[in-house]
Amino acid sequence: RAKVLAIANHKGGVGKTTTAINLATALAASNKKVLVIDLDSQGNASTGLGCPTPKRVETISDVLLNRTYIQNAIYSTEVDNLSLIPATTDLVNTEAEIGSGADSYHLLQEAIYPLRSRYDYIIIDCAPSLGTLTLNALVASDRVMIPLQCEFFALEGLNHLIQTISSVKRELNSDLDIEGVVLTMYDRRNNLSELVSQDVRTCFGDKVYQTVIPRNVRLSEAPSHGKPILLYDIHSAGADAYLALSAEFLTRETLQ
Amino acid sequence: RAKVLAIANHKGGVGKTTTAINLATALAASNKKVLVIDLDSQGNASTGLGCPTPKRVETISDVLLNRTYIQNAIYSTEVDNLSLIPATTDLVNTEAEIGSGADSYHLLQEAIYPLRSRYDYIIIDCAPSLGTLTLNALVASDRVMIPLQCEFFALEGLNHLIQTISSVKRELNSDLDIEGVVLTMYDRRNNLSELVSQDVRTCFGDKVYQTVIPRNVRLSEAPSHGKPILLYDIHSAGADAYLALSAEFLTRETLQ
Ligand SMILES: Nc1ncnc2c1ncn2[C@@H]1O[C@H](COP(=O)(O)OP(=O)(O)OP(=O)(O)O)[C@@H](O)[C@H]1O
Ligand SMILES: Nc1ncnc2c1ncn2[C@@H]1O[C@H](COP(=O)(O)OP(=O)(O)OP(=O)(O)O)[C@@H](O)[C@H]1O
Ligand SMILES: [Mg+2]
Ligand SMILES: [Mg+2]
Repeated sequence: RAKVLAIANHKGGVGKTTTAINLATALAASNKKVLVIDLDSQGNASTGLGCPTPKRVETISDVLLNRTYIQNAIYSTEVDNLSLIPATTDLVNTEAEIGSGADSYHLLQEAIYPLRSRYDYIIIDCAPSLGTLTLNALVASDRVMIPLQCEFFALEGLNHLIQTISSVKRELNSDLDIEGVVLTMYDRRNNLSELVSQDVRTCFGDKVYQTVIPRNVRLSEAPSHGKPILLYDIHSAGADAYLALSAEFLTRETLQ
Repeated sequence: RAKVLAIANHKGGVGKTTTAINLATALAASNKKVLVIDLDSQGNASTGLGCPTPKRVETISDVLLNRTYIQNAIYSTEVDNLSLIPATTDLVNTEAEIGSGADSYHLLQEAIYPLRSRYDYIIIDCAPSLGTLTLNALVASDRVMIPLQCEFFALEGLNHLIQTISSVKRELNSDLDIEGVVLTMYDRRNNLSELVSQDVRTCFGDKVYQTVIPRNVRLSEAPSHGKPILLYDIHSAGADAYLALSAEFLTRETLQ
């Protein structure tokens, strides 16, 4: 049965998509069967995994609005063991259509149920928001991984995110827990990164991965070639970091 | 009559809040009367202008839900000529409450109407989304300033943003236009910044400001002290850039 992992943080630009794409690829490279679900109308995870807009025929919008079976929306990426359910800008209208009533939060959970036996991991890339789509992701997930940029504004929003996760756990999905916090865009040259990192480790202890993702330009170049970092530049610091994160993630799995 | 300017881009982490805070401060330093409206539940603009959470008694949520007169929600910052209407995490619920029907998009426009004679500029910091709150900002605004991070993913979403602005202009606010595109977090050391910058200037021509905001760590340190860059470190490259942006913005004003 697949483990469903939401990559979430309503602070924008903290590395959610970069983590979803590259962790998923590293897990696939360790022979795990992985599905990435793009739940952001920007469609960055779809682009970064080499699925251009014209190829996004059936998308997560169609699945959520019951216009297609989820199997029909699965796109095979160029990475072995890695599939994708793409997103388009339609998702903005889909979220408005779903609304925010009590029965709008289980749609994704119900939709992915038939797929749970076919994968080892289902990874959901969330938009920078705590709206209906992200709540759907949290209800559908077993765990949440929180990418945290080593910046002050990113730290400020963390409490609100933790509270939202707790209330989803209390009211909608009692299985939900935090898988871990991964520090991203760490810059050795700048003091702020170290201050934020120490702060987070004090508050969250072991929940914070030992692996820290450094700021590495190759990570931001890779998406323009539609490739995850492991295919774009396996020798980069970014690739090393996501391979290490995947190894640490799997080690924790076996310990749990 | 105040000019109302939305700082918008649904891509996360591109420098919306940093631009709202520091452009507003630079305009206030040129003796313009300026109001910043924080329309993001993260409340980063409120924090960055020195309004801590306990001081956010009446907020933009109260204004939008008609729980208070807008005059009561105005907070005086430590910068002369600069006031703020703060935001809290309540805004997540406010957005859900407002919903997305035809009559939900004019609430902010109506609320700020009585203030337009008291300020030269009203600057709205938007959340990384194209949902109801950002649509309210676009309906209430005369112009939109688009901060654009010099990264591939940021470029990818630009079309969708432009389309949204055009449909708001067509259906809800015929005065709306793009004020300009400002390139942010430009890093001379990395090729990608220059590629993105050339791409954007080819597509948008004069709409792109000559002023480019460089990546500068002092800009990301300032908010942890609750100060705009002009108060935190007037001699930094970040302060220079926002002073230059303000000057270029005002020059364009007089030319229009
Ligand atoms: N470790 C890193 N080093 C350098 N650049 C990075 C790194 N991680 C991400 N980036 C770049 O920073 C930008 C933001 O990252 P990304 O888009 O993954 O964040 P996000 O949280 O998914 O953003 P959004 O909130 O818009 O969904 C992107 O342009 C990405 O390529
Ligand atoms: N020119 C710059 N140089 C260095 N850091 C910057 C610069 N501009 C912004 N930052 C930092 O980058 C992060 C993202 O910027 P900011 O929060 O202003 O973006 P945003 O678009 O408002 O994000 P969100 O989408 O979450 O609202 C912040 O931590 C900020 O301090
Ligand atoms: Mg993303
Ligand atoms: Mg912001």
